[in-house]
Amino acid sequence: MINLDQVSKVYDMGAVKVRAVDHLSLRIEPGESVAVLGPSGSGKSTLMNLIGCLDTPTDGAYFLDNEPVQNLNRAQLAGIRNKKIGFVFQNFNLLAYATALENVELPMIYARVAGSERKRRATEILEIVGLGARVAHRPAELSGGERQRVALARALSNDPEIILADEPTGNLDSKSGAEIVKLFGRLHQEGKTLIIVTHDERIASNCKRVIHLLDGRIDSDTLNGNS
Amino acid sequence: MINLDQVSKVYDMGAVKVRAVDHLSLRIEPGESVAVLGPSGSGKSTLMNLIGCLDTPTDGAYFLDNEPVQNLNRAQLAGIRNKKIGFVFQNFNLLAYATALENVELPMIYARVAGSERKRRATEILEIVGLGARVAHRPAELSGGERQRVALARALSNDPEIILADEPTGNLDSKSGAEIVKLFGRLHQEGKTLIIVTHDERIASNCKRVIHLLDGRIDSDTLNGNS
Ligand SMILES: Nc1ncnc2c1ncn2[C@@H]1O[C@H](COP(=O)(O)OP(=O)(O)OP(=O)(O)O)[C@@H](O)[C@H]1O
Ligand SMILES: Nc1ncnc2c1ncn2[C@@H]1O[C@H](COP(=O)(O)OP(=O)(O)OP(=O)(O)O)[C@@H](O)[C@H]1O
Ligand SMILES: [Mg+2]
Ligand SMILES: [Mg+2]
Repeated sequence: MINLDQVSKVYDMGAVKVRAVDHLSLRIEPGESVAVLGPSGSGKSTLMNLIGCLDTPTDGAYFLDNEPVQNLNRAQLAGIRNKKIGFVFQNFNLLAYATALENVELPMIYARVAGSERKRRATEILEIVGLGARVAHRPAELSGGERQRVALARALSNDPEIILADEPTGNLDSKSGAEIVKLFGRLHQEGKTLIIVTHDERIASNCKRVIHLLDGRIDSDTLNGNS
Repeated sequence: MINLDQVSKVYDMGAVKVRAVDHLSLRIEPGESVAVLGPSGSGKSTLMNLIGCLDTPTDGAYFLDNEPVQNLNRAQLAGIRNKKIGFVFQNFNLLAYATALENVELPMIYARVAGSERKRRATEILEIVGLGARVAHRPAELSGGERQRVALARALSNDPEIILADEPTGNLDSKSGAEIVKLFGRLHQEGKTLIIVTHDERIASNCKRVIHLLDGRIDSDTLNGNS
């Protein structure tokens, strides 16, 4: 359960302050599928970084499964992230010197999964996202959409309860994108909590709840009529 | 005028070779607006890098304005790129330590434009793409879609004849994306040659010609009925 209470994030640039998230309150229950939409610069990635425990709010409180997150130290936050949360970054954030397979194995290394099981599972997930023939490529040897799918595969490698995906299909053609929409559908049926930032109508229409951000605040939060 | 004759690009990875562009021939006249579509991994970015003189083909010939490109050395290629071609990279390729303004000024520095004119023009282009309030931000202090628009502004800074844009709207919401579609329309009216890789229907439907790539080859090349 995700519970944000009057959370703000202010970037202090000296001469100017940017209030990227502005006194935002939000509650997401386990197993919900939520699309987050909004103009470029409206605070979506900043909000995702707060929910994903990658950044701490300037103000306000954040409870994850009833535990106040801001009282945790960096090591505890990393432990929670590694166990509970899979994060697909908008800029992929892959290790440049590691292959696709090694990138997907990384969260499992932190979780002390044995080598052979890691390789088996990483290969399986890369095949699910359509990259079975690219497991030995490093990021520079992959296309944009292929890197994006490696980032998604890595987020799923520890089978997390909560999946935060920041624009997971921006670089994908309609067929590859449709495969990812299907994958999210399966994850939702398995009871995962999905929070997906997207500009892609197909993703938004397959989520049960749609939140629109505007200037760091929630502009609308509605249940999806057509899903 | 862009004239590719039986061009191939093969990535030799030792154990396996990836033929990303496969004996492709393509002719684009000055002032055309061309959308390039195709599945993730079909060779679009590789093709753009060849057209943009950022990479040389493994095989085949490339004539740009009737000049054979492969006989040019790196310095000559860089000169042609800086003068004739504006390139919007799929991964933006911004200088991390420079502000948005300095990133847009960079091509003008190579072209020896005077400082005050550079700053005036860079500010103007950033305002056109909606980033007037973010000129002093460095890439890490910008959202994904804002970085994407800085990359587009930089590609336009030397007023190039040919604009190659690799997925210029993947990170933009519908309103910001519509602004970019309008901008491309204006550039087309000014007589620029536009080649845009996209998965975005709005961009594709506003181009006069639509090319579909599949496995490194041209699968279809049609004039757009509805533009
Ligand atoms: N340096 C490289 N070494 C080996 N293979 C590469 C290299 N760069 C690209 N490839 C492979 O070549 C193929 C074409 O890549 P390219 O980036 O041109 O595709 P794309 O059509 O732009 O895809 P996307 O829509 O996902 O951006 C891909 O399958 C990719 O894995
Ligand atoms: N480190 C930072 N320092 C200063 N300003 C920042 C920083 N990071 C983000 N911003 C600003 O905060 C605002 C919100 O950024 P954020 O990345 O959350 O937007 P977004 O909704 O994800 O946009 P997009 O759809 O373009 O990815 C933006 O206007 C951006 O310029
Ligand atoms: Mg973002
Ligand atoms: Mg590409």
